[in-house]
Amino acid sequence: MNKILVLGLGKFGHRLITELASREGVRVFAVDKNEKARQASTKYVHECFGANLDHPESLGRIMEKTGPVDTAVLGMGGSMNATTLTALHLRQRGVGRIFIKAEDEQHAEVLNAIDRGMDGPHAFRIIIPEIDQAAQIAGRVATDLVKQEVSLGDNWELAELSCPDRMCGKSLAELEVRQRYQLTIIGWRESGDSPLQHATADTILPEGCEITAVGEKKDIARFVAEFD
Amino acid sequence: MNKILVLGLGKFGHRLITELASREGVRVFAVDKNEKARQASTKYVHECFGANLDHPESLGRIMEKTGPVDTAVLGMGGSMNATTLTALHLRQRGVGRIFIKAEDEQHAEVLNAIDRGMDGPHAFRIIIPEIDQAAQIAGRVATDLVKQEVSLGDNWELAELSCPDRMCGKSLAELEVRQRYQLTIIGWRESGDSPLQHATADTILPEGCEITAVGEKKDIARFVAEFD
Ligand SMILES: Nc1ncnc2c1ncn2[C@@H]1O[C@H](COP(=O)(O)OP(=O)(O)OP(=O)(O)O)[C@@H](O)[C@H]1O
Ligand SMILES: Nc1ncnc2c1ncn2[C@@H]1O[C@H](COP(=O)(O)OP(=O)(O)OP(=O)(O)O)[C@@H](O)[C@H]1O
Repeated sequence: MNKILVLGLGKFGHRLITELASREGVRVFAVDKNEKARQASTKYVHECFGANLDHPESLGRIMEKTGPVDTAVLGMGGSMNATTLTALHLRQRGVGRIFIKAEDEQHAEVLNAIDRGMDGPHAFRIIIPEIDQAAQIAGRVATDLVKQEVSLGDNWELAELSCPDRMCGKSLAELEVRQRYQLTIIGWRESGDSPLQHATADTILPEGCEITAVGEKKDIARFVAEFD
Repeated sequence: MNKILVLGLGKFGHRLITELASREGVRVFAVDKNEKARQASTKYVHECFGANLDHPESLGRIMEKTGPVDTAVLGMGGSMNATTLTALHLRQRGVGRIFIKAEDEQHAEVLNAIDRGMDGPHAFRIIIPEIDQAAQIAGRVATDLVKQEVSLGDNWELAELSCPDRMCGKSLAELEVRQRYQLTIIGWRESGDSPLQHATADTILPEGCEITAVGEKKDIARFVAEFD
């Protein structure tokens, strides 16, 4: 059982607890200073506490009730101080994974310095929603050929692409995609809304379909540039 | 050449134009009412305009200089009105793809109604950064086993997972992953920071490695529940 403490129930925190409510093996506690935010969230969590985390002693009182937690998530916009201070205190109390919605890259820099300066493995996982989303959509904005682009570490990525007309009507074996483009087609779908299907050597790609390919970023970029 | 107009250069817009600067086949124009925001962005774009989009005639003046654009991106926080009105005007001018940073789900509802109510294919692509990010991290928050979880449409997903100890030391052929768990392991890496490698039938998974698997959401959830 993973005990999770979610602090701050704005758009970010509230959406997270609704997603967690459908997952197995978790027990979620939530905290917010605002009554209305708590009311909208109580039904999704094990217990919901009212507290203002600007006061340093609030966290201690909450954790007396929850006991030790494995994971914390900080989604309190507004004052960076309450977020930074609360993250520090959670880390000192031995919480192993702390997801933090940071305001911007400078805020993230301060948080990372705190995390690295303390003993034990890094606990902070920083999220800057506007910046993270902008980086994720760049592929789709740049060309209509790309429907989704997901980074898999530094070198690789997965891309969902409109299937180039030249590739339609032939089997994957005939197309020799891995030899010619260094990409692996792992799935395909009839159109944007239809379910993904396994791709095998004898799959014949129909007109207007989409393909899901995995490969190095440079190979996907070359493929897109060739067919765009 | 994909002509892209980015309106609003806050955290979202600015990060987007820096990402687009390294992509082929795009020409980017940017607009912001704030001088400092423009100065930080000029070197990444073809041309940068100063204008306040609260005044409806501003967009017309800008598009006289840019000519027709294929794609627009709206990243102006603050007033929802300027965003909604500008999105409507871009759509009326025939811009085919309009990415819009919306404030929340109600704002998205209004935007979608405008988009559906007009002739031609849907042009709006709505992004709500806080909500989209919260949904994406739910898998990682729920269990430490999951390093990344990406939805591939309604049924499928890709998940990067810590390799369960029981699976280490055996080859993928021996493990019969597809037969036993209905998942396809497409890649693996020594540890969280090392590069992804192709997975083949004779790959032997080392202790402490991570695997990248693709499959139906329910099969990934069952796999995670078994080894968590
Ligand atoms: N010091 C605090 N103590 C407790 N709750 C707090 C504190 N500061 C903010 N919150 C709560 O966190 C939630 C999110 O805060 P706020 O709305 O200011 O940020 P936001 O960045 O707009 O959040 P989101 O983007 O998730 O909507 C609110 O429900 C607010 O009541
Ligand atoms: N009516 C407008 N006309 C032109 N530029 C605008 C207008 N409204 C906002 N902007 C610009 O859009 C950018 C983003 O706006 P703002 O900072 O209010 O939103 P935000 O939600 O904080 O953005 P982000 O989250 O991307 O930082 C700012 O640089 C601002 O100058």
